[in-house]
Amino acid sequence: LSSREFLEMPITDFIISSEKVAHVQMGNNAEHALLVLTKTGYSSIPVLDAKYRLHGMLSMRMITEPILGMDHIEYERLTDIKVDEIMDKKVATLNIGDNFQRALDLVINHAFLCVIDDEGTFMGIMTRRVILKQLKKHIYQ
Amino acid sequence: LSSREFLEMPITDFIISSEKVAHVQMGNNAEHALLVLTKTGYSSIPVLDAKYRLHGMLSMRMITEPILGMDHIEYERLTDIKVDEIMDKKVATLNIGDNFQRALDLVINHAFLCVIDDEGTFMGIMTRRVILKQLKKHIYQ
Ligand SMILES: Nc1ncnc2c1ncn2[C@@H]1O[C@@H]2COP(=O)(O)O[C@H]3[C@@H](O)[C@H](n4cnc5c(N)ncnc54)O[C@@H]3COP(=O)(O)O[C@H]2[C@H]1O
Ligand SMILES: Nc1ncnc2c1ncn2[C@@H]1O[C@@H]2COP(=O)(O)O[C@H]3[C@@H](O)[C@H](n4cnc5c(N)ncnc54)O[C@@H]3COP(=O)(O)O[C@H]2[C@H]1O
Repeated sequence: LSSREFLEMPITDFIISSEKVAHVQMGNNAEHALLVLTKTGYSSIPVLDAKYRLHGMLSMRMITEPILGMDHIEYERLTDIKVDEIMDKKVATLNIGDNFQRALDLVINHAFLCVIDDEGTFMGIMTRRVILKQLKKHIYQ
Repeated sequence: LSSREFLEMPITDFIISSEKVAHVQMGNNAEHALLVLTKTGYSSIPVLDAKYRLHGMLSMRMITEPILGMDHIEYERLTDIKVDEIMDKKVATLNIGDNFQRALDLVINHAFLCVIDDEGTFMGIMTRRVILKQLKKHIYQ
């Protein structure tokens, strides 16, 4: 493949589909989110609603930062905090119809990208790992 | 640059040098590490000793996982846990004399790589972001 053909590849074959993506739901509290992040081992995951629409992204640090009190960490407050109060609402996204070039441009600054369709439904994620594997394959050919 | 020349580039120009790398020290406790990770915003950082030798890697999840008790999270134990008890001792490393190809092979599975010299002194890190920027530049040329 030429570099141009490589960059014009559709992203569809490379997406990690939604059923394989760990996430939390709108309305969950921060302690539940801490459990999900700890058990799945991911540092940052999408926040979805019951209709699989994308609302934001949540990392461990967004959970610990609001509870760093003056002289001790206020862990007891975690059950009172909702994920939508602390999540990052600006999520780097791709449309399901985008090509590899668009994904490459965005992963420079984001470890993963959320993929949505024209209705705004969450379809899955594109990760740096998948993109790096393809780049390595292309450069070694 | 041909792909071969690109892959043979030394990594030295692309390293984030040690003084810019957030880390924790051997002997620190897990609560101190939680503060460092929260304040710097990084999800995973190196563990060094006073002589800047590399001992392991520590993430938020390695801090929260050991304290998930049967019915509540045992935050009070964090000051009793030392970083060397919970860190990942297998760290993906590069030698300061390695080339880009070696870095590319390793970042498929690691968000960052620790760079050490022949004495085992920590010199800095190579990140996926830096590698992706160079790959993008190479493919667009
Ligand atoms: N259980 C596991 N098995 C094998 N390797 C693992 C792993 N967990 C993490 N890694 C490795 O560590 C990298 C960084 O993971 P992190 O959780 O910080 O950052 C992840 C996480 O925030 C998110 N992510 C990846 N897969 C996910 C999934 N199935 N569900 C939710 N989020 C996911 O995308 C980011 C980038 O992922 P990427 O694969 O490029 O890069 C991953 C992968 O190379
Ligand atoms: N303060 C900040 N400003 C701008 N962008 C930020 C940022 N913090 C994180 N990011 C973005 O998020 C990516 C994942 O960061 P993470 O902390 O999970 O994963 C990081 C972290 O574990 C480690 N890392 C990067 N820079 C570090 C530093 N100066 N000190 C210690 N560890 C560092 O290397 C991993 C990959 O870093 P990479 O740059 O490829 O990828 C970073 C970068 O694109």
